[in-house]
Amino acid sequence: MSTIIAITNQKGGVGKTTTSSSLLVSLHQRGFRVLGVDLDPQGSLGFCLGLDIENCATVYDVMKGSKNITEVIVETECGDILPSNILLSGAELEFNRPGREFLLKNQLKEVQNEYDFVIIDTPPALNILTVNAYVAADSLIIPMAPEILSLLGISQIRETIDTVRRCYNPDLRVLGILLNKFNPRLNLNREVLDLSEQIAAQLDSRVFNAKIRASVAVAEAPAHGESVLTYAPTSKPSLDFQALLNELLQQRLIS
Amino acid sequence: MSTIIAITNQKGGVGKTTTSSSLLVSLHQRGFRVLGVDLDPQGSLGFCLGLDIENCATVYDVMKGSKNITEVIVETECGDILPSNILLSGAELEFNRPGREFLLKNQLKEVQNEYDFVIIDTPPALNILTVNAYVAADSLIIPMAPEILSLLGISQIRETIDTVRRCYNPDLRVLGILLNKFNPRLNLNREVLDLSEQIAAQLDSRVFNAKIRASVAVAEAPAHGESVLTYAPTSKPSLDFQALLNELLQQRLIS
Ligand SMILES: Nc1ncnc2c1ncn2[C@@H]1O[C@H](COP(=O)(O)OP(=O)(O)OP(=O)(O)O)[C@@H](O)[C@H]1O
Ligand SMILES: Nc1ncnc2c1ncn2[C@@H]1O[C@H](COP(=O)(O)OP(=O)(O)OP(=O)(O)O)[C@@H](O)[C@H]1O
Ligand SMILES: [Mg+2]
Ligand SMILES: [Mg+2]
Repeated sequence: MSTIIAITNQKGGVGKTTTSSSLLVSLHQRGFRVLGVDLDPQGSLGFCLGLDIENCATVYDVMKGSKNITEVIVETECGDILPSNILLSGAELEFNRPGREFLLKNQLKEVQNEYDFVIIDTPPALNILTVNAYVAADSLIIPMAPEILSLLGISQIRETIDTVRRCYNPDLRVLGILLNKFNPRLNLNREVLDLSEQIAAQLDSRVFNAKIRASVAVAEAPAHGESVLTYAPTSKPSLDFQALLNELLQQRLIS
Repeated sequence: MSTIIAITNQKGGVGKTTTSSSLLVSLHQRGFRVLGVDLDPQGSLGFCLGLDIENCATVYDVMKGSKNITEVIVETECGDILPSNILLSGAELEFNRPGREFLLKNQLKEVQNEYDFVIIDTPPALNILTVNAYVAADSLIIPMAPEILSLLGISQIRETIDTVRRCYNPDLRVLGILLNKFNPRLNLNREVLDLSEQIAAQLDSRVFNAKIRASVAVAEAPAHGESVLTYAPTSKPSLDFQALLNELLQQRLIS
């Protein structure tokens, strides 16, 4: 019985893909069986883990029903990946029949017992792809940059969570808000941390104790087709992601 | 006869809104009449310039045809704004009839002669909203973070530009790629600069000489409802944006 976690924030560039790949790799390192699902038409999760996303079958084919999920999942050194590419940007228009919110959930049923964890990376939008992730997931992690514009988006996320809970997935919960590119010495960062804690309370959740600091290693890693955890294992973000996983496991936030 | 420029990159968080608000404010400071159009359902452009975006009529009402553009445009101290809010995220589904790509262009015709410049801020997506911006615009500016994932998105943008030129707007051109959060001392940044110059050539364009350096002032400014140019006029990004405008005007890239 796998735990399915969606990594979400419609604000761009806050670290959803970085968090998704780091969780996949760190869980895999500790012996868990993991599947990463990329729901962003930009395909960055697959790219960041070394896949050639231009020419492969993707989650678009699976959700459309033209390919079986088992044919499309790719095995990598850091776990299995269900990649995406730009064709998925047609989803909003093409997936328009009743039940369109359940396409991913239904397809995942076929394989989810083979994994301990499924991590879903989502696009910077509150659209049918994000809704599919929320409907399929047990829980959400919300990465955030410690900046004002990042806070702005969280109330919109809350409405989407409420709608999904009311209509499709009453058990969906928020594991926590993860501050990324965090610099504890900056006033703005500390102020946004305070406001995030208030917002987390409104979501019945928390801000994780682990905060991911900034390092150019995160930006360099994709060029090598690697997660920062294998590219620069002793860098601050790598240590912080390992601390996040400790927190998730020890507090039984995930099991 | 106004010059209409769309600020675009489907990668999240690269600085589209920061660039849009900085161009609006710097043009306004120099006496030009400016209109900012926010096409991102997150409404950050309006928010960053001090508007209350929750309770106002927006570009969604205008594109839907239920309000006239002149009723919705808001005058501010830094020029006029046509704001957006979360209702615009329904656009992909709701704007589905023939001519859906021309909704913004047609509405702008009514007011564009009152402005020297119209700056359109776009969402992190290649969807009907971005296509509306490309169809309405004379030219594009592409902000980019000096990171690998930023480069990945540019080839997808190129395909959208080609499609729009072929089908709807043959005169659309790319003014240039703008590197944001640029640190000339980092190897990665210099490597990405080289690659960006190659990509710019493929777009028949250039990387701007002006590069926007990073400063926490940019992240602080929205909390005060101001652009960084008025919040911190001597900060590095403010000086860099003024240099960008000099470059655009002196090289007659815009007039
Ligand atoms: N802790 C960090 N330190 C330094 N750079 C970071 C860090 N986290 C993310 N980045 C960089 O910021 C950029 C955005 O990160 P990422 O792609 O993970 O965000 P995202 O939320 O998935 O973006 P999108 O909304 O476009 O999907 C990337 O280029 C990444 O390399
Ligand atoms: N030069 C800079 N220095 C420091 N911070 C910056 C700089 N440019 C942008 N930022 C910060 O990065 C974040 C993203 O910037 P911005 O919102 O302008 O990007 P965007 O491309 O419009 O994002 P989205 O894709 O979500 O619309 C903001 O919180 C902003 O404050
Ligand atoms: Mg991403
Ligand atoms: Mg923006």
